Amino acid sequence: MKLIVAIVQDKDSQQLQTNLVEKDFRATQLPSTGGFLKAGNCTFLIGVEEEKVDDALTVIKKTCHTRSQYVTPTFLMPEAASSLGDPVEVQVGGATCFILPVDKFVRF
Amino acid sequence: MKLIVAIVQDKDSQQLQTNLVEKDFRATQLPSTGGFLKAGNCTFLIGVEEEKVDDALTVIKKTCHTRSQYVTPTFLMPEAASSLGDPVEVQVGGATCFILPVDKFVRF
Amino acid sequence: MKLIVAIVQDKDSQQLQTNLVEKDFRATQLPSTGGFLKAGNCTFLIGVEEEKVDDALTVIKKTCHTRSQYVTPTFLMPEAASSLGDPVEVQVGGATCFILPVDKFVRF
Ligand SMILES: Nc1ncnc2c1ncn2[C@@H]1O[C@@H]2COP(=O)(O)O[C@H]3[C@@H](O)[C@H](n4cnc5c(N)ncnc54)O[C@@H]3COP(=O)(O)O[C@H]2[C@H]1O
Ligand SMILES: Nc1ncnc2c1ncn2[C@@H]1O[C@@H]2COP(=O)(O)O[C@H]3[C@@H](O)[C@H](n4cnc5c(N)ncnc54)O[C@@H]3COP(=O)(O)O[C@H]2[C@H]1O
Ligand SMILES: Nc1ncnc2c1ncn2[C@@H]1O[C@@H]2COP(=O)(O)O[C@H]3[C@@H](O)[C@H](n4cnc5c(N)ncnc54)O[C@@H]3COP(=O)(O)O[C@H]2[C@H]1O
Repeated sequence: MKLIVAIVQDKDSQQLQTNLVEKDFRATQLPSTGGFLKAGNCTFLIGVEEEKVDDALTVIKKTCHTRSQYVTPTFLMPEAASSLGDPVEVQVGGATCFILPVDKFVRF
Repeated sequence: MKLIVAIVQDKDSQQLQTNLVEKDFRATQLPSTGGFLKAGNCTFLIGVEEEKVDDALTVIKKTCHTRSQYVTPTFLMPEAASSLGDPVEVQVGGATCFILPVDKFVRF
Repeated sequence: MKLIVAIVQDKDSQQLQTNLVEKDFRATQLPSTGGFLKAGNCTFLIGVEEEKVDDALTVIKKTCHTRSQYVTPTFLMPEAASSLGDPVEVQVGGATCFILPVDKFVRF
């Protein structure tokens, strides 16, 4: 058993959940916030058998998309003079995934 | 040190917290949502010494109960014709627990 | 790659996020609740290269502060007679950190 911790954009979370159920993966969603852009995102916990990890990652890869986000520099660096002006483009990835080892899995 | 990640039903979370404190376990609760039934549930993070993991699991087992939930099939498969009719019984377990290895534990 | 799970007080979470970005660490925040005092706190997920774990812990240590909190004993032990009276001081630490091993790290 492995635990996949996948941080995805809110816009993809519903579709990801649907696609995971379709492929018979179980998952739990936790509301979260990105540290840099401070935008709401979604952290999935997906417990899967070791031999199924790559299949689950394929579902995530196919469902979650990279997007551009425009932010004003003063948002990122509040102490900078507001004269920095034009918005800056930031690429937000589709998913950031940590695959964690699991010593034991128990259901009651 | 091990980190227990336990997903339990909302209905049991308060009692579980009380029972953990009684047995001198420390815990943190995170709001979460079940992937399949989309109902609110609760994810506990419980850091325990390795030799105490089984005691903590016993507290969870005694406190968290399996329940039946009735859902209409169209909820589960929105694309299916609503003529599927009668609600379906789904068993929701008391707790789903992942015991994770911890390389290092630090308190400031 | 390691995953740091750090539970910090709400009061320090914004400053911690700023200090992490300054040192070029990436992080995700999840809202959480302390099991004992039932006060809102904040759980950070910080994925870092193994050789940077100590630097990240230093940022956390410098930013997050221990504080005292006064609670009435009846809050802690509702079944006790309210005659217990005077508030009790509880020390809440700056941060509780679990450093978890990561089998695989993937970004899409
Ligand atoms: N210090 C910095 N300097 C310049 N650009 C920066 C930056 N920190 C983040 N970014 C950029 O901003 C995007 C959004 O980051 P945010 O922290 O809001 O939202 C992040 C965060 O919630 C999570 N995340 C990414 N890496 C993480 C890590 N190592 N540990 C924990 N969470 C991570 O995944 C979300 C998307 O990350 P992604 O890398 O695709 O996309 C990132 C990245 O392109
Ligand atoms: N694809 C599917 N087909 C048919 N029936 C399905 C199904 N997925 C889930 N169920 C059933 O629905 C119940 C509720 O699942 P839900 O995903 O809402 O809520 C789940 C989810 O939040 C979490 N969970 C369970 N297994 C997990 C895993 N491997 N990884 C992450 N979270 C898991 O624990 C909650 C309770 O799970 P439990 O297994 O006791 O109970 C499950 C199970 O009996
Ligand atoms: N059974 C008990 N008897 C007497 N005093 C108790 C106690 N449980 C907790 N305390 C005290 O109350 C403070 C707040 O605990 P709380 O559970 O609300 O909030 C905790 C909890 O959310 C989290 N935490 C601490 N240890 C943990 C662990 N082993 N596993 C998971 N979360 C933990 O970090 C927060 C701060 O913990 P910290 O130890 O600095 O500070 C703790 C501790 O000083």
